[in-house]
Amino acid sequence: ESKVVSGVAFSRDEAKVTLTQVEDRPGIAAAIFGPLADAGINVDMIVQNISDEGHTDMTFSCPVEQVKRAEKAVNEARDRGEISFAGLVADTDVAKVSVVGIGMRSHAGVAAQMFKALSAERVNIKVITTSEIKISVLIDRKYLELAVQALHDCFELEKAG
Amino acid sequence: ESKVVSGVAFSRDEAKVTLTQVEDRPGIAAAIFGPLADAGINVDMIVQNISDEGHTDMTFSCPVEQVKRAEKAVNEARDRGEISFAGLVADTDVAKVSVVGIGMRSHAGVAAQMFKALSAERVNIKVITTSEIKISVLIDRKYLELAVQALHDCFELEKAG
Ligand SMILES: C[C@@H](O)[C@H](N)C(=O)O
Ligand SMILES: C[C@@H](O)[C@H](N)C(=O)O
Repeated sequence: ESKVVSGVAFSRDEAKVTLTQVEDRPGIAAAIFGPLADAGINVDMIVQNISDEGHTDMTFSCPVEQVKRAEKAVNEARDRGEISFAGLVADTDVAKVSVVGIGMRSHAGVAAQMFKALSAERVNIKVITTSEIKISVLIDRKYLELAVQALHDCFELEKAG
Repeated sequence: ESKVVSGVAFSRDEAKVTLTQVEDRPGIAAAIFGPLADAGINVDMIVQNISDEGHTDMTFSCPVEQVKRAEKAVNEARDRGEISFAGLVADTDVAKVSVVGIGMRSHAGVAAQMFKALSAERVNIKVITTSEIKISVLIDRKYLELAVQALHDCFELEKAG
């Protein structure tokens, strides 16, 4: 029910970076995020879905202004032979929108409502990541205002801004 | 630093279900999670990475005992023509392990440490999803004890159990 959801959060200047087709074996995630940490990248979301034929994609989000530095750190790790990937896809036109709640344990219902509200506005969901208290998606930045309003309406929240 | 991490959480009887190659267009996520909510599935993690040629994989985790019911709900949605997917992959041999912290905003450092600790034990990371306060991974259940111990050691935490 909408009481479960306490707010909508968003981050306008988000970017996502994806290393496509990294090897799905122990040590690879560490070999990607070690250099990113050393480079001072403020990683927010980290998303890895299941692998296919021993490879998977690794996506992370960070502030738009850190993308170049993040790509450099990842490319240098590859140049040192620490990781390999098919491609490095940076997208600086996304925004992050999240629905925040308490005890969203049975949150298929909240997730379904959130996704339905976005689809009603034809906003495409590009990446999804969740925790018990937060369902976050990345969408095209141009839809941010529309998405935030739709979610406030859906969950009957007062818009703060 | 390890003060940022306050604990290690885990869920032993987790399962993951992946719908491979769903269409990446508005309405699909809602069409998957609506039926799951109606079927009373306790969805915990939801993971969607970027799409490739208009398709992407959708993964969610739920209790092992709900997998059959979840698969049924998803198959029925497909039979009604509401969604399409290439395959439905259920994995009942995973466990969820999370590192919990406050203000892990610059959490590339914490993530790197977590991933390094798991790789040192040769534990493969199958799925990753994050929020500011939690980095969660799915691993093979047989490594759960090992993973939890490794993370407690890495972050210098007292083991509760
Ligand atoms: C892909 C990456 O997560 C790999 N499975 C690892 O364990 O590091
Ligand atoms: C794949 C799914 O998330 C789709 N992009 C949607 O918006 O519903």
